[in-house]
Amino acid sequence: KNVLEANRKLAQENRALLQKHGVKAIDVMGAIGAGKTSLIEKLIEKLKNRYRIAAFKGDLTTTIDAEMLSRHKVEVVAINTGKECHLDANLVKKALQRLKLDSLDLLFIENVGNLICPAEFPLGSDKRIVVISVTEGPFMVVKHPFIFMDADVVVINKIDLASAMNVDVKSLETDVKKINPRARVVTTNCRTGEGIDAVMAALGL
Amino acid sequence: KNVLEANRKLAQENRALLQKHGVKAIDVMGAIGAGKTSLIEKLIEKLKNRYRIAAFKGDLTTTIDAEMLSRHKVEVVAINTGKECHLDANLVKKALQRLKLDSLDLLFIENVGNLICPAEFPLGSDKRIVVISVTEGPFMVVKHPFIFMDADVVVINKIDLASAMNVDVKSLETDVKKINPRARVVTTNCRTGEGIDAVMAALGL
Ligand SMILES: Nc1nc2c(ncn2[C@@H]2O[C@H](COP(=O)(O)OP(=O)(O)OP(=O)(O)O)[C@@H](O)[C@H]2O)c(=O)[nH]1
Ligand SMILES: Nc1nc2c(ncn2[C@@H]2O[C@H](COP(=O)(O)OP(=O)(O)OP(=O)(O)O)[C@@H](O)[C@H]2O)c(=O)[nH]1
Ligand SMILES: [Mg+2]
Ligand SMILES: [Mg+2]
Ligand SMILES: [Zn+2]
Ligand SMILES: [Zn+2]
Repeated sequence: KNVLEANRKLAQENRALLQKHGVKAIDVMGAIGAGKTSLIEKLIEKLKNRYRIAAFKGDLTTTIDAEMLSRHKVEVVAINTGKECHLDANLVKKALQRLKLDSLDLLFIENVGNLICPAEFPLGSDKRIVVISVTEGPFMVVKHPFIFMDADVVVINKIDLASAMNVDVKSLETDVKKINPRARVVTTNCRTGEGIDAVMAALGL
Repeated sequence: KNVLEANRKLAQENRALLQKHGVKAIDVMGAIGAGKTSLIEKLIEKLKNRYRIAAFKGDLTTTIDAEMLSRHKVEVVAINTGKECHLDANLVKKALQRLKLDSLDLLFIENVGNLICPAEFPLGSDKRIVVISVTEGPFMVVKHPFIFMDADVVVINKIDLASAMNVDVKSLETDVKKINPRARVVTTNCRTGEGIDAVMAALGL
């Protein structure tokens, strides 16, 4: 559709702008409550001594996540998505205008909790992460193939609850590799920080 | 927008058709992996000796949930939603044409896992349930007010994991009542069936 095509063009413009200013952007997608904010928090804690970081958070009405992230003394832009169920390149373009890109190295973009639409709306980032949680059950990957096809890194979170959920983490990993052999899969506990070093390595950070 | 208005009209037509044939329809919405299918399964087990039941399941590509539900010997229509992130009244209208409505009393409609869009797309059901899981964290209700505004029943599921998640179930319940004082809130474990009788009572079944 025209909407998707227009978005793709804007995404390319965003990408060019970010690259021109040497800012690496990472699009963090995932299911509702899967651990996107917790993951970004843990990454910020580990990386802020090496990178100058900013973050975007797309949300309907609240700024809960944006406030949580800004406690880490990084610049945060809360993007009001209205009733949209995904971020788009236009919203990101406007948010980029609020940053001093020359004084940044790394930008985390937390997408709206959704395993469907973000797959169709690239934002112009360098890397795309998808976060799923073992608490969603064993079929999360096979039910949503499209979002995993474009993922650079897939994070399987809340592994501390895998046995309570009776979910086989290895088989979720296999499901990802079948859909996207080049995706790097990392298992994490984003509360304790277990697995975060591996996420950083997978992102090349 | 025109799309929303057109959907509302079709929803009213669906509602009229269901009422004409004496079929009660229940729209089961909720986050990805929150427990929608498990809830419907448990309700079918308890109700199929008293009601003639059918179910719809909206999904992208797989028929995992539809197959799971049909094991209970009820008629199931798997609705292929393509890349749509919500069911709409038109898809439901077409699916209704595949049922012999005169030989049914109760229809469960499992929506796509999404706490945003289904709020804007009524389907023509009598009752709307929203299922959330404690594993999504403590802010699930306040972050998605619109879907709770229209809910008749809110199910807070996976209470067996509430202490592992450090989530206060009572405070989630308070969040719902603030947004929608008339919603009936029930806490459940949809694996064991704990709370299912209360869900039935809340639905008037
Ligand atoms: N047990 C456990 N809880 C976790 C883990 N990671 C995050 N959580 C908790 O899960 C809940 C949701 O985490 P968030 O980081 O807010 O998830 P999110 O994907 O950003 O959620 P939304 O932005 O609301 O879609 C919070 O209560 C977290 O503390 C984990 O590895 N294990
Ligand atoms: N521990 C626990 N697990 C549950 C509970 N209810 C459901 N589950 C599990 O949670 C996973 C997801 O449940 P489903 O019923 O498939 O959830 P859903 O909302 O239909 O998921 P989608 O249709 O894929 O969005 C499954 O592995 C269930 O067995 C519960 O109360 N406690
Ligand atoms: Mg978040
Ligand atoms: Mg389901
Ligand atoms: Zn969407
Ligand atoms: Zn949507």
